[in-house]
Amino acid sequence: FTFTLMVAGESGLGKSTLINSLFLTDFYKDRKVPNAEERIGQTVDIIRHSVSIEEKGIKLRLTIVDTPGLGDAVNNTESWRPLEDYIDQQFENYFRDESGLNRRNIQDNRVHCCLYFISPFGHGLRPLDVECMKALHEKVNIIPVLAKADCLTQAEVCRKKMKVREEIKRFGINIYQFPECDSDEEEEFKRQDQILKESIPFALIGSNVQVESKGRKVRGRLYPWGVVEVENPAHSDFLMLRNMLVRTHMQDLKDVTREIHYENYRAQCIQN
Amino acid sequence: FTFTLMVAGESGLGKSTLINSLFLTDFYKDRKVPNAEERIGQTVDIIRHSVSIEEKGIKLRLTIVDTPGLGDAVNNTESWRPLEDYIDQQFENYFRDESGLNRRNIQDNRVHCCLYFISPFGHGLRPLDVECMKALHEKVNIIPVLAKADCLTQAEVCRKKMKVREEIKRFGINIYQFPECDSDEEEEFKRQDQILKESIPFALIGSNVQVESKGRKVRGRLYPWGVVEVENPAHSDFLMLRNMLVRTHMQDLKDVTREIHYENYRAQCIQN
Ligand SMILES: Nc1nc2c(ncn2[C@@H]2O[C@H](COP(=O)(O)OP(=O)(O)O)[C@@H](O)[C@H]2O)c(=O)[nH]1
Ligand SMILES: Nc1nc2c(ncn2[C@@H]2O[C@H](COP(=O)(O)OP(=O)(O)O)[C@@H](O)[C@H]2O)c(=O)[nH]1
Repeated sequence: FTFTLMVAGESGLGKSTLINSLFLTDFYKDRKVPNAEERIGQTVDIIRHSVSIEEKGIKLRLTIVDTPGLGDAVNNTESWRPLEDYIDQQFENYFRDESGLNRRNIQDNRVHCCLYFISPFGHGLRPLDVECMKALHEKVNIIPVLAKADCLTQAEVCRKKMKVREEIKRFGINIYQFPECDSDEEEEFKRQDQILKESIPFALIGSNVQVESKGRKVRGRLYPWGVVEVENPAHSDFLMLRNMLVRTHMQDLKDVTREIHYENYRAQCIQN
Repeated sequence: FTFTLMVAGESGLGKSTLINSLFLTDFYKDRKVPNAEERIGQTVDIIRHSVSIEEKGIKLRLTIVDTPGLGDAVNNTESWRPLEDYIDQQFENYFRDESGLNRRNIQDNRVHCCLYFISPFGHGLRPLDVECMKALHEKVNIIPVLAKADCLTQAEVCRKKMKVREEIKRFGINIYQFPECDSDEEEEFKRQDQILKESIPFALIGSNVQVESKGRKVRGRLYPWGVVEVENPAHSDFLMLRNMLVRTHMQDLKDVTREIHYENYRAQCIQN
């Protein structure tokens, strides 16, 4: 079982903290964060970390594709190019392997999903977010998420989600669509599915530390005015994302990558 | 009594909320926030709002110079140019008036202070922050502030302040220096002054709404996990900044503008 997840968004949005929280691992323990000096003139990197994790008895080879530097420079024109190229490169490799003699052991490094982190600050999407998502939406399943949602009151989270969804529609950005529920599914399942669709972009909070809340230890952030609990649905959509990504929708994300994004790429290759 | 305050930093950092909170007015009630579409290709604006306020019986004509669009585009190269030009333009006007016949009624529109908003997100200063502050530090008193500090735990606020101060030093950015305390000042006064110096960049939280906290109404932000109080020193440096700006250091900010920044400009004009 393999799954490749790309993580995109400006630095400091809590991406690595979130990935660590999602998979309860420390992908980034040897990470060195470049300072402003080093970031001046730096281009976007593509960094891959792989880890084997176990989910409900199933072994999963998880690869995280990190994109440090996106949106950090003074001039970010085309800074999403390395992300685009990386995705295409995996399609290219797969295409070649698929057309070769030994097709039994093809390594599938195609990017199955891209979590795009939206800053909780802007008044909606920023120009860079629009440009970046539009460059990637026909190549990978984009799931937009609202980073550091503990900076937003509940009313602001609501407003921001509506604003972002409305802008995604207006700019014609094709984000990953959750598959329709079969009409013979149970009502509860359909309701859960509807809630999922209406929660986009997921309001996320991540934490690498345990804090004390109401007598028990939880992953969270301790503020002078209260404790934010990462896994509390009243505080963030973290559990919703985790469930969707690792349990209920991982197979569909892989199917859509294979049957739609990859086939588009393959068709373009064959035509040229 | 006049005072001109420039406010700089990317959109969404709570600048207008903070200005409203600082002076208990609604400078921005007719404001229209551009969306991503309008911001694509938009250059930085300079917008001036003036209001008369009364502080402890003293009438003050306060002008806020807003800089929407800074850092919002995909390419922000030289996006601080309009700020630089605006400051120089006020020096230019004053220089001309000062050299003219009627010197009794010169209108002083020189910028006395620039509050530079640093995002609580980055890992310290961003390249744009460095470039922008370096372009302005010899023309105006820069006071760096940490925006939306309710996104940071106390430990993170501490770390970030140290990191920003260390980077300001390393990049040779000359921010506004609080004048030294006279050695014959009371100990308590000297101690307050020391705390002030060590609080830079001020960790700010702003709010346009009143919320209920411990039985009374306060300016703040209501989260599911607690209430952030803008004027609580344990939550933010808001009161410290307000005191410093409106009471204790306003005159010194004007003096330094007149005696150092303006004289530098004048010297350069005369030499050329
Ligand atoms: N307010 C808030 N801060 C967070 C959150 N997640 C991480 N952080 C903090 O944000 C800073 C940067 O996080 P990091 O994961 O390194 O961001 P990255 O550069 O996007 O990978 C760290 O100090 C984290 O503790 C969150 O959900 N909310
Ligand atoms: N978390 C947090 N949000 C804030 C703070 N101040 C303002 N906001 C919110 O941030 C959003 C943008 O604020 P605004 O003042 O318009 O930002 P500006 O674009 O920099 O002028 C609004 O939804 C505010 O309610 C703050 O101190 N902390």
